Amino acid sequence: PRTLVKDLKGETLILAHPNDAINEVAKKMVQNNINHLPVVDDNNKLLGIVTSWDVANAVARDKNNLTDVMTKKVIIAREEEPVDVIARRIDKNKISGLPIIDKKNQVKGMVTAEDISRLMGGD
Amino acid sequence: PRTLVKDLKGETLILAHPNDAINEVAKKMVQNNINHLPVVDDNNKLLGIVTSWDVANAVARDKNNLTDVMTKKVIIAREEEPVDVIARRIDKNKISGLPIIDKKNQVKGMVTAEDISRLMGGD
Ligand SMILES: C[S@@+](CC[C@H](N)C(=O)[O-])C[C@H]1O[C@@H](n2cnc3c(N)ncnc32)[C@H](O)[C@@H]1O
Ligand SMILES: C[S@@+](CC[C@H](N)C(=O)[O-])C[C@H]1O[C@@H](n2cnc3c(N)ncnc32)[C@H](O)[C@@H]1O
Repeated sequence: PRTLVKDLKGETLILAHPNDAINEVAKKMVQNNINHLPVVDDNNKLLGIVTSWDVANAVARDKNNLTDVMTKKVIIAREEEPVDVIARRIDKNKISGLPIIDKKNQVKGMVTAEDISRLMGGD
Repeated sequence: PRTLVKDLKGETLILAHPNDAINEVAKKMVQNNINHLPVVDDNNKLLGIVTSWDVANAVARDKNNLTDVMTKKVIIAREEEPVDVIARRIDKNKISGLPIIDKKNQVKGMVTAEDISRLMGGD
């Protein structure tokens, strides 16, 4: 049977909020060894995504507000989608991670190119 | 036949040098839409690697020198290695990209989790 997104979903979910300072977002990435943070509102609804690439962009262009560097038009994944569909979505959009959301647009997790690459390594 | 690293290797090779400023490194990542830069000496020999995660680390810890944030003990790939071996190396070391080096320790390219994830998407 095909591997689904929900089979890959990790335990931890680290989030950012629109008023977070960029150095706070950077600290969350460093403390959790991750590169992708969904940006959510107070009800855990998806507002955007910020990655370590966006932090590099903030440094390169001397930007200070998270809302200036985060991406608001987010490419997402759903738990029941097969992994090969997500691998093509990653390739087509030249991204490396997708927030997993439910029917109410609430964030459930994150799936990354690293998670999918792991499948190529076999058991 | 098994897919090899050389079958995945991209055309462009963007490099960093140990005296580059962190904001210069960030600019190279942004201009080329990439997250990983091998750090090389004047003879193109590998000295380290710097990623957008390291730029986030520089922001989080207020570091200003590339040599303070780059990783010097680099996990590498070689052109003749099969891709499933690299996928396991990525997983084991919790990294997302490996410089491709030749017998003289010169950098030939970069292979990332995104490149390997693309294979899961099929043709
Ligand atoms: C185009 S990628 C280029 C570098 C590399 N491919 C990567 O994903 O980090 C960097 C940009 O993609 C955006 N991005 C990353 N994941 C995304 C997603 N799931 N939906 C929309 N944009 C995303 C980031 O916010 C960032 O501005
Ligand atoms: C441990 S990873 C954690 C985040 C995520 N897995 C990633 O790869 O970006 C981040 C650190 O790994 C280091 N790193 C990335 N690629 C590497 C490689 N091929 N060899 C050694 N260290 C590497 C970076 O320099 C950075 O300090």
